[in-house]
Amino acid sequence: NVAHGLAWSFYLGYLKLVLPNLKKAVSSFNKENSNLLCCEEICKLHILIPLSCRIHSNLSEVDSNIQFVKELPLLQIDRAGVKGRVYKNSMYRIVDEDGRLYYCPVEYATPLHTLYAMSGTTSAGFSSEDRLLQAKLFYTTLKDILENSLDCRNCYRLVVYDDSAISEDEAQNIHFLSR
Amino acid sequence: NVAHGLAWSFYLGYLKLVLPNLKKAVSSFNKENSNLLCCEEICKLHILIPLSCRIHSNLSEVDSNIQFVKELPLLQIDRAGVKGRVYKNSMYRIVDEDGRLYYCPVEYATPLHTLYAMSGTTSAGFSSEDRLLQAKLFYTTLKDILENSLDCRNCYRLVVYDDSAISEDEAQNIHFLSR
Ligand SMILES: Nc1nc(=O)c2ncn([C@@H]3O[C@@H]4COP(=O)(O)O[C@H]5[C@@H](O)[C@H](n6cnc7c(N)ncnc76)O[C@@H]5COP(=O)(O)O[C@@H]3[C@@H]4O)c2[nH]1
Repeated sequence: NVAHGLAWSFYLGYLKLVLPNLKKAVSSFNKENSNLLCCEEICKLHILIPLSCRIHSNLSEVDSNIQFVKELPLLQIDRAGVKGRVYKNSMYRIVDEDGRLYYCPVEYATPLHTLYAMSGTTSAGFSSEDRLLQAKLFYTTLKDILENSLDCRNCYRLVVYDDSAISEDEAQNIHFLSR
Repeated sequence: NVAHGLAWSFYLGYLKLVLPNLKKAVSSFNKENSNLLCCEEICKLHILIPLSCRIHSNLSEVDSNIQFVKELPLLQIDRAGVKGRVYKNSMYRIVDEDGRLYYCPVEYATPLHTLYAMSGTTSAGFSSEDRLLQAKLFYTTLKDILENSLDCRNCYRLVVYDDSAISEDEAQNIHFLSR
């Protein structure tokens, strides 16, 4: 089924390439930016998985407690005929409900965009009821794959949340500030 | 099944973004490089689909008649929390069997890499017999999607070939030089 293939593709075609490189990218970010990221926990890629599959291009628009800081150093790899394909991650500053500051790389799981768009296209043969089921399956498959991957150990945090019940903004706020 | 989701993800997450922008990218490439690309036909993205799913990172290594020229102007989009995500394509110069020169952007369909890698990982639950079937399904699904897409009309060429029977180099040579 669709979610199984998308989870494997997300791992084989992206996370397996960028996560092992993340520590290096964060430490050179630190040198350039007077050691913003102090502790181990926050140089993990925080991968957001909203079960509604609604993903936004810009995180700061969804929740004002999350501000874009800067991009991490780029990773460039010759891949499938594209010379120097670019992989980049964005660093964010997050204020939690107690006013504490965190810095960490955050992004949505890109394949959720595919699930959302497919459920909106009749020829893709995929209903919105399927969407919730596929989103859960994507999460559990990805979790299994990453737990068995030595390369990616301690480099990521999957943040799954159910935002289908309440409005967009509340979901994001409740979720992010409860970190 | 896997190929269906990967074809939709390739279209929704990539081709739908880059193909409509390709004409603009090629015309600004032309201004900077004294009009290398003269005719309409060759500013199409040539997407290679070897049914063996064996894809290479570097095209010039596979067939010396194909040489990397330069990258096209970048496309940057805020996407899923990554600010300014980069999409780039590589321009190649191809010599055909009559010695004629062509210039065009070429790359493999990256999802084939996922199919190849999944068939090599036991926990992905996908055998190498499945691979050929899935590759064909990927091609037919992608072809249908693109034929129904107004945005991408005349911006691409799907180049499918069966390289499973003969050795790597021959397949590439026979295929590319018969353009
Ligand atoms: N956040 C993020 N940043 C990235 O750089 C990135 N690159 C890939 N992915 C996601 O990992 C998975 C595997 O990628 P693959 O390259 O095999 O398939 C990709 C690839 O076939 C094609 N594609 C996307 N971006 C590019 C690109 N820049 N160059 C060439 N092909 C691309 O379209 C597919 C779907 O892309 P996304 O829908 O962005 O999600 C992908 C996918 O879920 C990324 N996710």
